[in-house]
Amino acid sequence: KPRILVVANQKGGVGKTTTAINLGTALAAIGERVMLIDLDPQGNASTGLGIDYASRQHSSYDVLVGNALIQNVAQNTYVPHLSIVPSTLDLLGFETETASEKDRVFRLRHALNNFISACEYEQEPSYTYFILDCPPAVNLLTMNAMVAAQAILVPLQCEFLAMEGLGQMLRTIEEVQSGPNPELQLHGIILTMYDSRNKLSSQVVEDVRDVMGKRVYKTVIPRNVRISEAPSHGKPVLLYDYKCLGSQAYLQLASEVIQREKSF
Amino acid sequence: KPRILVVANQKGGVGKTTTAINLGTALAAIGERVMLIDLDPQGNASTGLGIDYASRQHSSYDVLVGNALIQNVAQNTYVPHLSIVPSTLDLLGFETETASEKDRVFRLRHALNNFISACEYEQEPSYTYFILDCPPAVNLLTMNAMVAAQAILVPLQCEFLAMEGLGQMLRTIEEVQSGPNPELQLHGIILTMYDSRNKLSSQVVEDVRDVMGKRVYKTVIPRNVRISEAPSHGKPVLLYDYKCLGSQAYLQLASEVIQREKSF
Ligand SMILES: Nc1ncnc2c1ncn2[C@@H]1O[C@H](COP(=O)(O)OP(=O)(O)OP(=O)(O)O)[C@@H](O)[C@H]1O
Ligand SMILES: Nc1ncnc2c1ncn2[C@@H]1O[C@H](COP(=O)(O)OP(=O)(O)OP(=O)(O)O)[C@@H](O)[C@H]1O
Ligand SMILES: [Mg+2]
Ligand SMILES: [Mg+2]
Repeated sequence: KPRILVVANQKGGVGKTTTAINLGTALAAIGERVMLIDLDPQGNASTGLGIDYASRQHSSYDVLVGNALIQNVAQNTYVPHLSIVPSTLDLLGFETETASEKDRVFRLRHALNNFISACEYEQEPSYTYFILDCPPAVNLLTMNAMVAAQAILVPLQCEFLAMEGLGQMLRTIEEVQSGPNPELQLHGIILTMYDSRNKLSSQVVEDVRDVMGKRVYKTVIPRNVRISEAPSHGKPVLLYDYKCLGSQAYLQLASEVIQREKSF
Repeated sequence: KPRILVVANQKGGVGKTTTAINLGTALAAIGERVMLIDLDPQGNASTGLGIDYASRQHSSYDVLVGNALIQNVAQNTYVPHLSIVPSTLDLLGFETETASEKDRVFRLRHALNNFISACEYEQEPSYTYFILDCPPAVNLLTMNAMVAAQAILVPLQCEFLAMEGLGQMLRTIEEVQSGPNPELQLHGIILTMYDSRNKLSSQVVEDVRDVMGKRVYKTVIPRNVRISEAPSHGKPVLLYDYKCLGSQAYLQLASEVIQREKSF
């Protein structure tokens, strides 16, 4: 059965999209078949994988409102084994357009279940990982992702204000677990944008490890300029500059994620 | 008549809260009476000004749903002339709780108008500036702020992905101008987290100035570790470390904002 992982944190700019793109790329590089689903109206994951606006006629919005099936919307990226359901600004309308619908928080879960069954029925090669990128909010889009997923990865910037939001994120996970998705598990907390010149960074790492213990991945993603340059080339940093510290850290994170997968 | 400025950008982590806090502090430092209104459920502006959770019994949520008046919710900060309407996670419920109300996008505008009239009537000292901090989304909270405000400041991180969101933000401003708030003007775009060691930063500055011209402030806020340390002390960087590059840049920005105010 394929694994559905959601990358979420309502705090903005903490590395959700960068993590979704590069974790997806690393898993694809070792032969897993991965589909990224971009649920952020900003469409940064789609841009970061080189999907320009003109080729997003069909998007995650169409899947959520029931206009299209995942198999008709997913497109290849030039990363082998990695495909994407891109996003557009249409997603901004999803919450109000479905205000009266009872099942609205299950839309993505149902669409994914239908797609997975269709793959089995058609004996198509199935995906082994779905990775869901979320907007910086606890809204219907993020809820859809958390209800569809089996596990959640929470990127956490090594900054004081980002720590403050962690408590809120953990409460939201508990609400989803005691509500629409009891099987959702915390996969782990990823420390991002660690700046070794900044003593605040190491203080945050220490504080978060103290409180969260093993729920924090050992790998820490450093602040690395090559990571922020990669999206302007429409490429994951793993393809843009394989040898840089940023890429090495995401490869290490991927192997740690796979290690943890064994225990789920 | 008091000026109502909104600080917004749906891209996350670009420096909205940092700008709202430090611009507010700088304006207060030169004698203006400033009220900050925190409209982000994360409550980072409230935390950054030292308001702990225990003292947020009354918040911006109560103002928006009509449970309380601004004068009963605003509290002093230890920055002279700067008060704040703090926020709590209650704000997460605002959008669904008012789903059927016609006037929901005008709630903040009406509350501010009532407060300003009450000050005049009671001959209380009036505020000269209101600064509204927004969550990273184009949602009902941000819309309330954009409908209440006379001018908008858009912080823009010197990163490729942040540039992509600028077009969306400008379109949102146009929609508000042709809809509920024709008087909303673009005050300016603030370039933030400029990293002189990173050639991408200077590329972004050049590109944004090419496209946006005079709408971009001359002042560029550098990436500066003292800025990210300040919130953990519950202080604006202007009080935490007056001499650092970050503080100097925000003081320069404040004087540029005041300069522009003369032409509005
Ligand atoms: N480790 C890193 N080092 C340097 N820059 C990084 C790193 N990770 C991400 N960035 C850059 O920081 C910015 C924010 O990252 P990203 O967009 O991935 O965060 P996000 O959480 O997805 O943001 P949003 O909340 O807007 O969705 C981007 O411009 C990205 O290129
Ligand atoms: N010029 C700067 N130099 C260094 N760090 C900064 C700077 N400006 C902001 N920061 C830090 O970067 C992080 C993001 O800034 P901030 O929280 O102000 O952005 P925001 O746009 O309000 O985020 P959100 O979208 O979550 O509301 C914070 O941890 C802040 O302390
Ligand atoms: Mg993102
Ligand atoms: Mg903020």
